[in-house]
Amino acid sequence: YAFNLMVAGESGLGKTTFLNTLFNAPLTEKIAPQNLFASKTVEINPTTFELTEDGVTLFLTVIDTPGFGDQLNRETNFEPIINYIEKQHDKYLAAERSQEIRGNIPDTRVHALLYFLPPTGINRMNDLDVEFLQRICSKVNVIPVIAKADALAPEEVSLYKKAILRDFEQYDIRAYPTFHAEDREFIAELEQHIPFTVIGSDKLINVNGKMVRGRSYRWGNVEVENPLHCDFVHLRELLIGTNMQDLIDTTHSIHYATYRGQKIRG
Amino acid sequence: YAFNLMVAGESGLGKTTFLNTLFNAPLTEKIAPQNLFASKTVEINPTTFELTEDGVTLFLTVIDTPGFGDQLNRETNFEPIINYIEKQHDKYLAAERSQEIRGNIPDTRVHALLYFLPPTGINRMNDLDVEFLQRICSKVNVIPVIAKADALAPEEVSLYKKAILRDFEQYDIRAYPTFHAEDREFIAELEQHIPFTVIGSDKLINVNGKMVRGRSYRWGNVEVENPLHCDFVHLRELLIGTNMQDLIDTTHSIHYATYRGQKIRG
Ligand SMILES: Nc1nc2c(ncn2[C@@H]2O[C@H](COP(=O)(O)OP(=O)(O)O)[C@@H](O)[C@H]2O)c(=O)[nH]1
Ligand SMILES: Nc1nc2c(ncn2[C@@H]2O[C@H](COP(=O)(O)OP(=O)(O)O)[C@@H](O)[C@H]2O)c(=O)[nH]1
Repeated sequence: YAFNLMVAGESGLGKTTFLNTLFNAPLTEKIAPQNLFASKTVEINPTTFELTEDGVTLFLTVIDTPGFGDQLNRETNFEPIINYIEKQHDKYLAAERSQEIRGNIPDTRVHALLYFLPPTGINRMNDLDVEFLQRICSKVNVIPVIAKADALAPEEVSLYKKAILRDFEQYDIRAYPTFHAEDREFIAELEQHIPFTVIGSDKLINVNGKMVRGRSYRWGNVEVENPLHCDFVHLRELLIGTNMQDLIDTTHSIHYATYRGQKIRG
Repeated sequence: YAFNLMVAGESGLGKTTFLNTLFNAPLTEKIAPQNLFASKTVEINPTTFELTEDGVTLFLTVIDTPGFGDQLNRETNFEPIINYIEKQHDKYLAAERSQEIRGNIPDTRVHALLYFLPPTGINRMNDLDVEFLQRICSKVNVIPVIAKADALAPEEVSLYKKAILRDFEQYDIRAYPTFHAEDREFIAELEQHIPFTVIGSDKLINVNGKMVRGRSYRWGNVEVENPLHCDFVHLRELLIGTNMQDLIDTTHSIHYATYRGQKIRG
């Protein structure tokens, strides 16, 4: 059971913290960002973790992309990511052609790209995000999320979500699950929340006597798993609960198929 | 009495909101950012307001710089700003040379540049901010602030401030009031808080029966003027209270003098 999850977005949007929160496991020591220096280019860092729950083992490969958005000139940010994604398709194609049985081919293809949008709250997406999403959404399942959503007041969240969805439409950005999802059973309900807002935390805080994941401010406590505070529980449900298999399947039936078709036609 | 304040920093960091909060006046209609489209270049937008309080009239010119940090390739972001600053020095120099009495020369020189840093909380500044501040701090009084500080928990604020000050030192970034301030009477006390954290709000919220500037979240109410929530009151004290005259004077005695010296030497 292998799931390959890429994360991208500017530094400091809480990507590493979010991953630790999602898998309820301190992955930080292995994928801790090297924050002391800005990267001159985007690095591709795949790290594989073995997570066992109820006797089921998941080989989770997290692909971090430190350096994205960091440079003064960000025009070369997309290539390393696109190259990595396509290279995994090439590997799979080569294995298929060498007559490997499908079940035996190790699947390193990126099953989902979690893309972190900054919580600016203004009524348009920024150039970097638009251009990247336009280019990448036809190559991989992209799930955009609004990072650090504790910086957005309730009315700002709904305005910002509307602005983002309007920009997705205008710029032809096809995000999962609206696009590509073949298992639509839970999609209608989940779609009410997209783009999902996320808040992440390495810490446990005391809320009404219970220790929960959250952030403690002088003016109050933010709870990661409180659906009134952010959409974390819905995103987790999608990623790990209902749609993980669909993300894996559609990577093969849609994105890999498209890539393979382009390669064959030459 | 003329004060010329420039603001810069990426879109969506709350610059316009902050200005409205600072001057307790809805300047928004005049300097509302055109958020629907990302600028291809940095624009320089000076707007002059007449603010009268206790019979004293202040001609406040706010110079907004929409487009800063917005583009994929941000290498040309600095030129429009540097050109504007130097052009005002040129204007003043020309007036001086035409034998105008100093008191009669209209002073359009930028007295302070309020630079907004994103609340990433990571332990380094980003390339754009470092390179811009390095270039600009020898030309104008720069006051860096940490924007949207309600995204930072108390311990994150102190770590981030330390990281920023360490980077200022490492990259030779000279910020006001530590550098350039000639009126040092209140500086020692204000320096305990730099870089100032700011939170801005157009709205009034009810806190213990009082209507105050703030942001209302589901988990609590943030108060702009509560020193436990951010350093807004200290920054306001510096800018409008104790050091406005010093910002004007040092622009003439330090930055203009430096520029004039370079022009004369040729
Ligand atoms: N306000 C806020 N801060 C967060 C959140 N998640 C993480 N942070 C903080 O943001 C900083 C950067 O987080 P990190 O996970 O390293 O970001 P990355 O560079 O995107 O991997 C850390 O100080 C985190 O504690 C969040 O949901 N809200
Ligand atoms: N979390 C937070 N949001 C803010 C703050 N100040 C403004 N905002 C919101 O951020 C968004 C952008 O603000 P704006 O002033 O237009 O940013 P500008 O592009 O830098 O001028 C608006 O939705 C504001 O309500 C703040 O201090 N904290």
